[in-house]
Amino acid sequence: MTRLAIFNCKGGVGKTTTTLNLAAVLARSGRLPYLVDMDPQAHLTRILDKLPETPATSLFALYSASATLRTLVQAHPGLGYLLPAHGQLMKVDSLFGKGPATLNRLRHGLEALEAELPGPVLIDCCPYVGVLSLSAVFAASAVLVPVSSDYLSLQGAKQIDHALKSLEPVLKQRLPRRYVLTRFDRRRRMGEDIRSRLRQEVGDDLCDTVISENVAVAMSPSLGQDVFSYQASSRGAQDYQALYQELQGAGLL
Amino acid sequence: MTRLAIFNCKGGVGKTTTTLNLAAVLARSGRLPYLVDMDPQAHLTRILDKLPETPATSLFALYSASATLRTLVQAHPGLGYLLPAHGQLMKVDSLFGKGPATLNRLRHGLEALEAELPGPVLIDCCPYVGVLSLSAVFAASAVLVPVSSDYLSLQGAKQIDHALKSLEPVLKQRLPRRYVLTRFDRRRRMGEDIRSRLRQEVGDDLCDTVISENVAVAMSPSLGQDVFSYQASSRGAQDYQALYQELQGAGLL
Ligand SMILES: Nc1ncnc2c1ncn2[C@@H]1O[C@H](COP(=O)(O)OP(=O)(O)OP(=O)(O)O)[C@@H](O)[C@H]1O
Ligand SMILES: Nc1ncnc2c1ncn2[C@@H]1O[C@H](COP(=O)(O)OP(=O)(O)OP(=O)(O)O)[C@@H](O)[C@H]1O
Ligand SMILES: [Mg+2]
Ligand SMILES: [Mg+2]
Repeated sequence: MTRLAIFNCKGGVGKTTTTLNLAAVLARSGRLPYLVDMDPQAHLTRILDKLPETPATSLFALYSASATLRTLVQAHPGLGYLLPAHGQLMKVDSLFGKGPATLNRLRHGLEALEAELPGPVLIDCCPYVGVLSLSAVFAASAVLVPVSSDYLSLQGAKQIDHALKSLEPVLKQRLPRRYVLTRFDRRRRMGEDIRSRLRQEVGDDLCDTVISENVAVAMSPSLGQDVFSYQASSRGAQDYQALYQELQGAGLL
Repeated sequence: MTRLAIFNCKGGVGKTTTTLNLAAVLARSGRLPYLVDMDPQAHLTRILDKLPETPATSLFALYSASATLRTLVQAHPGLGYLLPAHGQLMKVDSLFGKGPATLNRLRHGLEALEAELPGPVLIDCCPYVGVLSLSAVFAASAVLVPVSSDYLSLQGAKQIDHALKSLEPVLKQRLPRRYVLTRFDRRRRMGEDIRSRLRQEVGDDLCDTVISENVAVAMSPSLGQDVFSYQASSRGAQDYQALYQELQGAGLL
């Protein structure tokens, strides 16, 4: 099973953008993915215009009503099957606790879903370490960490490695991970500086592919589209295609 | 008293960058501010290289040891007085609850501090709604909401107004607020589109000043500096100066 958690506790680094566009590459290569939106702010769900009227038809129901994921799935033609978020996800830790039962519910839900209809899974995470993002990591077979090509994001990347290391005893394995630079602007010297510093920090876990700063990538969500539907010839689309090939080559997607 | 909470639950919109650079404008106009870092990721604290060895000398001690803020303050020459964050702040809600005593502790702490040594207060918030950011809003006399000039950030801005409205019954007042566009890139059409959409959404609460996309603003944190120390003649420095004047003119700073 292929389940990729797209996680970084630093905010605004391109987690949602990367989930959306990697899903589009998967769909175009004939592998319709599940898109799991584990962010109470539901940005991915809003881009796809599928914000549920009530929490009962969102991922929140996985916790509040032990709903099966099959009943929550919303097909989005040409992209995959969305498991929509809702603001109520904010309350999962205070309502259901932070114990192993809560932390493993998403993993168990995905195992049941895959048994019926297998497919790759992409999980978009919220920008903090908590029950929701830990559930995503517990359910994942690998973690993709987008790092925006700027210094504050670089400062945040060091804390991810630390967080993932502290989970190894619980997961009883070292979760394969890749870091990918996003919003990479070749016109600025700082891009190369950040790249070499990140490589020093994480070594071969750094993807060779970088996602360029690209206006098509920034524009497509406003039309509810991925970058391929918006402008397949754009630099951003090419970069996400290359990222997919690199992750596939590494056996992570 | 002047206390500005710099808040947006959307990640990566320029909260920390704005706190840092507004503090520098205040300092340069002779009003040394308190900088309160209420983000467990402690980005502001790290830029100023003041990450405490133990939580006992950070804002966490306000909760765990009822420390006075005066004992936690770290002077940063030329900028102001930092109240440093620590990763343990993550645990404030599970250790001390989410009740009024916890939610008002920062406000009470700041009242005591100002009684001894008054000064303007800037509070940098984490990218989610919880005990920490609510404490900041409860302590504030106004809220500044940075909105990055992109569609996903615009999508997030609507949720802020919603969150602030839901607090009005508890605060027994409508908290004055201003939205400021950050990373505004005049070379892209989408900047003006976002500006007009945000104005439709929030009306006169939108600042006339925009903060331009500016490499000096992106670079200065890597050297532990604000944009004025790094390059006072930069476009970013001018924009933050103009923002300060606009907020001062509105009686918010
Ligand atoms: N390659 C890119 N080129 C241009 N803009 C980009 C690129 N990647 C992301 N962005 C912009 O950066 C902003 C932040 O991206 P996004 O919202 O995907 O980050 P995130 O990590 O999911 O944020 P959050 O932490 O709030 O969930 C978006 O509005 C998007 O438009
Ligand atoms: N005016 C600007 N010009 C260029 N880059 C900017 C500007 N403002 C912010 N940035 C860059 O955007 C990134 C995000 O900004 P910052 O970390 O301040 O946002 P934040 O809202 O505090 O993020 P978080 O939600 O993670 O706390 C920073 O790395 C910074 O370099
Ligand atoms: Mg996101
Ligand atoms: Mg910040």
